[in-house]
Amino acid sequence: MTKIVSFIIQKGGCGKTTTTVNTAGYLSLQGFKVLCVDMDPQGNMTQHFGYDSEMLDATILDLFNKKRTLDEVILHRDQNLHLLPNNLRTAGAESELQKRPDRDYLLRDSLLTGISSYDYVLIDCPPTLGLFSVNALATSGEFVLVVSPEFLPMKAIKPLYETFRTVKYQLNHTLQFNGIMMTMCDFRTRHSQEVLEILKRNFPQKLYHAFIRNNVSLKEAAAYGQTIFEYSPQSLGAFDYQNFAEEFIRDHHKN
Amino acid sequence: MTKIVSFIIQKGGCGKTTTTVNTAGYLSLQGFKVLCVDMDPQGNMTQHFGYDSEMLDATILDLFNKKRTLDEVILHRDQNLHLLPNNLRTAGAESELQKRPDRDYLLRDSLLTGISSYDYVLIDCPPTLGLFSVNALATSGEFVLVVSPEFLPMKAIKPLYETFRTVKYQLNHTLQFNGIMMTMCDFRTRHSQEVLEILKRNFPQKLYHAFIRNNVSLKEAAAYGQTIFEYSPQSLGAFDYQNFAEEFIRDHHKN
Ligand SMILES: Nc1ncnc2c1ncn2[C@@H]1O[C@H](COP(=O)(O)OP(=O)(O)OP(=O)(O)O)[C@@H](O)[C@H]1O
Ligand SMILES: Nc1ncnc2c1ncn2[C@@H]1O[C@H](COP(=O)(O)OP(=O)(O)OP(=O)(O)O)[C@@H](O)[C@H]1O
Ligand SMILES: [Mg+2]
Ligand SMILES: [Mg+2]
Repeated sequence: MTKIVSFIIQKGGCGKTTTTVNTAGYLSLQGFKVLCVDMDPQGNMTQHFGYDSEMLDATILDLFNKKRTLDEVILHRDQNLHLLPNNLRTAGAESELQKRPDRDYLLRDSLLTGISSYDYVLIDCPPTLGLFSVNALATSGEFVLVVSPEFLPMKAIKPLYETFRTVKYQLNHTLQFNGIMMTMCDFRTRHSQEVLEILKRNFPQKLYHAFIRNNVSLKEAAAYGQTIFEYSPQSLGAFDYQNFAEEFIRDHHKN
Repeated sequence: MTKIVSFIIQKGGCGKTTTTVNTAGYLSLQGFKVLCVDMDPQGNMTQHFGYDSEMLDATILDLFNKKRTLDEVILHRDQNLHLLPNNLRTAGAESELQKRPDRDYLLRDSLLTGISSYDYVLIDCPPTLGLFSVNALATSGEFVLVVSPEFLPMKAIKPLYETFRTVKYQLNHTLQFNGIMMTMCDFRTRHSQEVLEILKRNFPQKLYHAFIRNNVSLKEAAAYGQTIFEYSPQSLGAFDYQNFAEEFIRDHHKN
C-alpha cells in the first residue's frame, strides 16, 4: 500500500524541502521505492536533487494539463528515487488552473494511474496555503508539519490546522495529521526551548522525538545537488535525518 | 518626496519581515514618518508589530475592495510608525482579485490619496512572485533584495530579476533595484563565504556593505511584538540593523 505524505507549513524557510529530500534519500537507501513530488513552482526540491529546474522539458504542469503522461514527466534520479519535477512555468499557470472544476484534485488525478509501484510518495509543499498545498493535502494519506522552533513559524500552525480540517471534511476524508518535526534547532537558546515547551504542551502526541539540529552540511548538500547521505554521510545532518527517518518508518508501520 | 521601497525575495524565510520591521523601527526613531505595508496574507509583519492579525476588523483587503478608506485601515503603532495590516482573509480573496482589470495596481491605487505625509513607505512581500509581490513592485520606487547567504535562496535571484524587468517595462517605469542586503549571516562557514563571493562578483555595485548576523534576539523581538530597538537596543541585532538602516538612508539621499 503506497503511503502518500506531504511535508508542509506555509511559513517560509522552515526546512520543508531539506526534510523531504533527505527523508526520501534515507528511505531509498533502505530499499524503499520513493517518488518525490515537487509541488513548489520555485522548484527547490528539483534543484536540491541536482536538476536545473528551468531547463526541464516537462514538469508537473504538463501532467496537470494532460499534455504528458506520468512516465514522460518522472525523472529517474536513482534506482529507488524518482522525482516529479517543477519549475516557474507552473506559477505562471496558477490562475488558469484555479478556474478548473477539478482544480482541487489536479495532483490526485495525475497520480491515480501510476504510483502503485512506489512504497512512498513524498510531497514538498510551497510556502503558501493556496492551490498547490491544497492539492498536496487532498492527495495525501497524511502530512508532517515541519517547523523551526521560532515564534513566527509557530504562528503558522493554527491556520494550517484549520486548512487540514477543511480539506479533511471537504476533499479527503482519509487525511491524517502524522506529526510535527522540528528542524533548524539550536536548543542552547531560551527562545527555542520556550517554543519547544509550547509545542510539547499543545501537541503531546504529535511531536517527533527526533529533531534536526542546525548543521551547515545540510546547506552545502543542496548546493551540490545531493542528499545529505550522498554529500556527507558522517555529518550531524545525516545522523539527525537518519534518526527522523527511522521514527517516520516505525510510525508508518505502526499505523 | 515619499520613498516607497519593497523588501522582497520569493524564497521563504530569508528575513524579509524582520528586515522591514527593524528598518522601519530605526527610521521612525530618527524622526522619519514611516508607513509599513504588510503585503503577505500570513500577516507576519502585523504580528511582529504586536497585533493579533486574525482579530483585526479591517485590513488591506478592505482597501482593495474599496470597503474602507486608508485612514480607516491604518493602525497607528507609534507616533512615527503606522501600519497597513494584513491577514489570511486576503489569501482567500486572491483568486477573485486576480480577475480584476486593475489587479496589478490594487496597492498603488489604494495608496494614491494618502501617503504624502510619510517620508518612507516600506512594503514587506510574501514568499511568492504572484499578485501581491507584483503589486508591491508596481507601487515601489525601488526594491531591496533580502537574502541569506545560502544556495537555495541564491537560486531565487535570477527569477526575481526577471520579474523586476517585466514589472519595470510593463507596469512601473520608475522602479529601481536599490540593492542586496544579506541577513542571517554566519561567515564562519565556507558555504556562506562562497555565496558572498558569488554575490560580490555578480552584483558588485548592489551589495550593501552592512549585513545582519545571526542573532537570537531578533527572533525574540518578534515574539514580544517589538522591533529590535524596543526589545534589546544593545544587542548585536540592533547594532546590525542600525548599520544597515544608516546605509539605506545615505543611499536614498544620494539618489
Ligand atoms: N537543519 C538545518 N541546518 C542548517 N540549514 C538548514 C537546515 N535545514 C534547512 N536548512 C537551510 O535553510 C534554508 C531553508 O530551508 P528549506 O529551503 O529546506 O526550507 P523550506 O521550508 O523548504 O523553504 P520554502 O518555504 O522557501 O520552501 C535552506 O537554505 C536550507 O539549506
Ligand atoms: N538575523 C537573524 N538572526 C536570527 N534569526 C533571524 C534573523 N533574521 C530573521 N530571523 C528569524 O528567522 C525566521 C525567518 O525570518 P523572517 O520571517 O523575517 O523571513 P521572511 O523572509 O519574512 O519569511 P517568509 O518568506 O515566510 O515571509 C524568523 O523566525 C525570524 O525571527
Ligand atoms: Mg521549500
Ligand atoms: Mg515574511
